[in-house]
Amino acid sequence: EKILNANDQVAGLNRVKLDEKRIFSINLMASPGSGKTSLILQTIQGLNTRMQIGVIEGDTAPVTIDADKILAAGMPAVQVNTGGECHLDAVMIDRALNALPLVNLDLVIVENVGNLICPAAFNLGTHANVLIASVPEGDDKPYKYPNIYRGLDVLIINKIDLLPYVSFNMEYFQQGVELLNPGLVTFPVSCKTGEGIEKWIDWLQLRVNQQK
Amino acid sequence: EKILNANDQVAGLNRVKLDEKRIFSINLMASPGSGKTSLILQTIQGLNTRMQIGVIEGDTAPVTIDADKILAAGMPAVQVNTGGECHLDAVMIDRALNALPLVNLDLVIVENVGNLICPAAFNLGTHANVLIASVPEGDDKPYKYPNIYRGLDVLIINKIDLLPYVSFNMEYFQQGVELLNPGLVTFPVSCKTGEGIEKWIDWLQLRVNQQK
Ligand SMILES: Nc1nc2c(ncn2[C@@H]2O[C@H](COP(=O)(O)OP(=O)(O)OP(=O)(O)O)[C@@H](O)[C@H]2O)c(=O)[nH]1
Ligand SMILES: Nc1nc2c(ncn2[C@@H]2O[C@H](COP(=O)(O)OP(=O)(O)OP(=O)(O)O)[C@@H](O)[C@H]2O)c(=O)[nH]1
Ligand SMILES: [Mg+2]
Ligand SMILES: [Mg+2]
Ligand SMILES: [Zn+2]
Ligand SMILES: [Zn+2]
Repeated sequence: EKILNANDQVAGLNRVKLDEKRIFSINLMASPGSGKTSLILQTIQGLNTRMQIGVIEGDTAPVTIDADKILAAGMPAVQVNTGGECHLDAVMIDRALNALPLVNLDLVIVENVGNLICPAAFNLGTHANVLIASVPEGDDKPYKYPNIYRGLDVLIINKIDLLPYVSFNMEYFQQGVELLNPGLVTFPVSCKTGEGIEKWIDWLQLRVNQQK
Repeated sequence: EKILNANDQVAGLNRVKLDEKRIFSINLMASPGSGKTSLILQTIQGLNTRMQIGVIEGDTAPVTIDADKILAAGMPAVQVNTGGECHLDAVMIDRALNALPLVNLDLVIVENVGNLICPAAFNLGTHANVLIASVPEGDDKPYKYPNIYRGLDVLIINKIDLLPYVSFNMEYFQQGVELLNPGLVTFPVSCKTGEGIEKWIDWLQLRVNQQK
């Protein structure tokens, strides 16, 4: 039987707290500037008439830039300052969940710290792991940063509007993903033009309904 | 008197090793896919008739994708596998320096692991810290990931060819940098078109000459 470390134990408690309220939750990871906040804003815009979305924002510095954008979009947001740590952990999420109006929420999105390495190692208790790969980053990231791809439930390929201006070989990229996580649900999108966002929102809606 | 931690002590030895051979060295940091390897290749192309450049490549996975590109460009390269660690440290650099033909080299470039957070905390013994900020990442990174900006000697703003296609406010970005590191030497470049690379190469050439 697996001896749960302290982080996993708290993650388990977070999951219980979310399941009690029938809230679906995702851990949104990606490198800095790949479009995590932009995707959340597009998601809110597409779903705000159908559900209430709470957002937990993780940053290493005491800034509220991202949380302010979510609040301005009309949804509750909690800013977590990791104090320099390069990832969120389950204890930070436990505290942040207590600061959200869970009783009104259908979906909780955790925007993790921008980092393609450490966040993969810390279970937060959320239901699904979602990674954003950004086209300008290049097509070799699954080969160079494989660990975070292994534990994913969904992959978003963002900034596809930039494909004409960068050298990104989609086939090579997809082959790398397939090696690590065969059959991974993948949504190519542009948070700038809105292309592809609908399919992602449909996937979310389905999971939120299943959680009810 | 500052009690040096073990990493700083080894960093000091690395510096001695480089100074003995009159080699100038830089620690090149940035988030994943910002163009670290592309900048090194542009640098080799611009300087290969004037000097010998050794490269130390850091990656979390056992891949040699970046080192192979450097070798193909005709310069010696050593691939360091950090074993999952999200940054290079001074001990890894000590070992890698031993694997380079230092007696023939004028410049050593360390390509750190793609990460905007942890690499800032580990002194490698190199002479200068260089960060690449990539335009598609957005203009708010100095505000959101301030720590790595504080200890820099040079800032490269890469992928300026993409400025027409992303919302990047150069003034807002520069103001953020100025708050953290007033007067920081900054080179806007495109590793794709070659724009601005010459000024960066001139700066390097000057520092390599001073080290002699
Ligand atoms: N062209 C283009 N730009 C995009 C797209 N999505 C986001 N951006 C831009 O990418 C930059 C970063 O977007 P954010 O949403 O702040 O990224 P993030 O991952 O939340 O960044 P951090 O939280 O700071 O790590 C901004 O300039 C956005 O306007 C897209 O689909 N296409
Ligand atoms: N449009 C454009 N693309 C660039 C530029 N510089 C690099 N790229 C592209 O950006 C992607 C990543 O470049 P790399 O040089 O591999 O970046 P890196 O920082 O070394 O990446 P990692 O080592 O994997 O973290 C590749 O697709 C490059 O072709 C540039 O100036 N303009
Ligand atoms: Mg964000
Ligand atoms: Mg590289
Ligand atoms: Zn970390
Ligand atoms: Zn780290």
